[in-house]
Amino acid sequence: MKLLITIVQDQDVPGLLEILMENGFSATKLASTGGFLRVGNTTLLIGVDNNKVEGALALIKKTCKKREQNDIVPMIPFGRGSMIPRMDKVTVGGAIVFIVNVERFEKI
Amino acid sequence: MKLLITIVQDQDVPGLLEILMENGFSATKLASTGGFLRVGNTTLLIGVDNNKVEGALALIKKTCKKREQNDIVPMIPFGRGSMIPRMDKVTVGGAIVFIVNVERFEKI
Amino acid sequence: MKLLITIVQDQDVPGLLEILMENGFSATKLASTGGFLRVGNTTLLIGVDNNKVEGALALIKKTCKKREQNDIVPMIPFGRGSMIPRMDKVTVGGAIVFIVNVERFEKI
Ligand SMILES: Nc1ncnc2c1ncn2[C@@H]1O[C@@H]2COP(=O)(O)O[C@H]3[C@@H](O)[C@H](n4cnc5c(N)ncnc54)O[C@@H]3COP(=O)(O)O[C@H]2[C@H]1O
Ligand SMILES: Nc1ncnc2c1ncn2[C@@H]1O[C@@H]2COP(=O)(O)O[C@H]3[C@@H](O)[C@H](n4cnc5c(N)ncnc54)O[C@@H]3COP(=O)(O)O[C@H]2[C@H]1O
Ligand SMILES: Nc1ncnc2c1ncn2[C@@H]1O[C@@H]2COP(=O)(O)O[C@H]3[C@@H](O)[C@H](n4cnc5c(N)ncnc54)O[C@@H]3COP(=O)(O)O[C@H]2[C@H]1O
Repeated sequence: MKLLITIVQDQDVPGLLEILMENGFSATKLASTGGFLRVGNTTLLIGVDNNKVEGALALIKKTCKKREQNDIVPMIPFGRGSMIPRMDKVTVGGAIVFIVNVERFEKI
Repeated sequence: MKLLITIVQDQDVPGLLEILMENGFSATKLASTGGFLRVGNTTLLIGVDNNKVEGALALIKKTCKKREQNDIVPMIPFGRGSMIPRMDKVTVGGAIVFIVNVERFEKI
Repeated sequence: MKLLITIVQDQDVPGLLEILMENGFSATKLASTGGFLRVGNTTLLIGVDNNKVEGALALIKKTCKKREQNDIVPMIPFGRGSMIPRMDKVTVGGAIVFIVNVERFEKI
């Protein structure tokens, strides 16, 4: 089994969960925040059988869109130690997926 | 060391944390939501020494009960794309445990 | 790639995120709670290239301080089953870091 630790934008979550459930996957949702833009996003834990990883990734690709955020980027280093806020276009990915091996799965 | 990523029902959390702490385990609690029933649950991170995995699992088994939720199940596919809500008994497990290897543990 | 699942005290989070971002790291923040003291803390997911693990750990060491919490410790076993609260000094670490291998990383 593999655990897909998947970080997506909030607006893609309803569509992604629906298509995952329809296809027999299971998932757990955790509210999270991006370290750079400090904007809320969502971390999904998706445990899948080894032979289903590609299927799950395909569903994630189908529903999660890249977007440009015209945000005030808070974290631009301006000389060691001080940060200046400035308007900037930051592309936020469709999804970030860390695939981790599950040595053992227990359903108690 | 192993990390037990453990998903349990909210009502089992106080009892589970108490018995884990009493037995010298440590844990971190994250609020989460089930992808299927969309009901709040709890994700625990429990880092344990390799020789303590069985002990931790035994405590989880002791405190986490299977329950039937008479929920309106929101996610029953009814032909591609549309979902019909219907009353259904869904069994929600005692606990779901993903056991992941920790290559290195640092206490800073 | 490695995923650093890092548990830190809330007051160290702004400084740690700033120094991580300034050094080109990325991170995702999850609100969490300690299992023993039941006090809010923060769990950071920090995915880093294999050759950057030491660099990330050094930044964590630099910003996360050990503190003594003069808390009422809720979890002292007093004979099997009952817990008595008592005032106690509990040292809460700078940071707890679980380093987990990422088999595959996808940016969709
Ligand atoms: N230190 C830095 N300097 C300059 N630009 C930076 C940066 N860190 C992030 N960015 C940019 O800002 C976008 C939003 O990052 P944020 O941290 O808010 O939100 C992130 C974060 O929550 C998570 N994430 C991405 N990579 C990660 C990693 N290696 N570890 C943990 N979380 C990660 O996924 C979200 C979307 O990431 P994505 O890469 O699509 O999009 C990122 C990236 O384009
Ligand atoms: N492989 C996995 N990866 C990540 N998280 C996982 C997981 N398997 C289970 N979980 C988590 O554990 C909770 C309880 O799952 P359980 O299998 O006991 O109980 C489940 C199961 O009996 C059923 N179920 C879940 N997904 C389903 C689906 N796609 N189709 C039909 N029934 C489903 O509904 C109950 C509640 O599911 P819900 O999603 O609300 O809540 C789930 C979810 O948060
Ligand atoms: N193996 C592990 N798996 C998952 N999460 C872990 C972990 N080890 C530590 N943590 C997380 O890191 C926080 C700080 O732990 P630390 O060991 O520095 O500081 C700890 C430790 O000094 C002490 N402590 C924790 N569990 C104990 C227990 N069962 N008996 C006695 N003292 C305990 O109380 C402090 C605060 O603990 P708290 O649980 O509130 O908060 C913990 C917990 O959220």
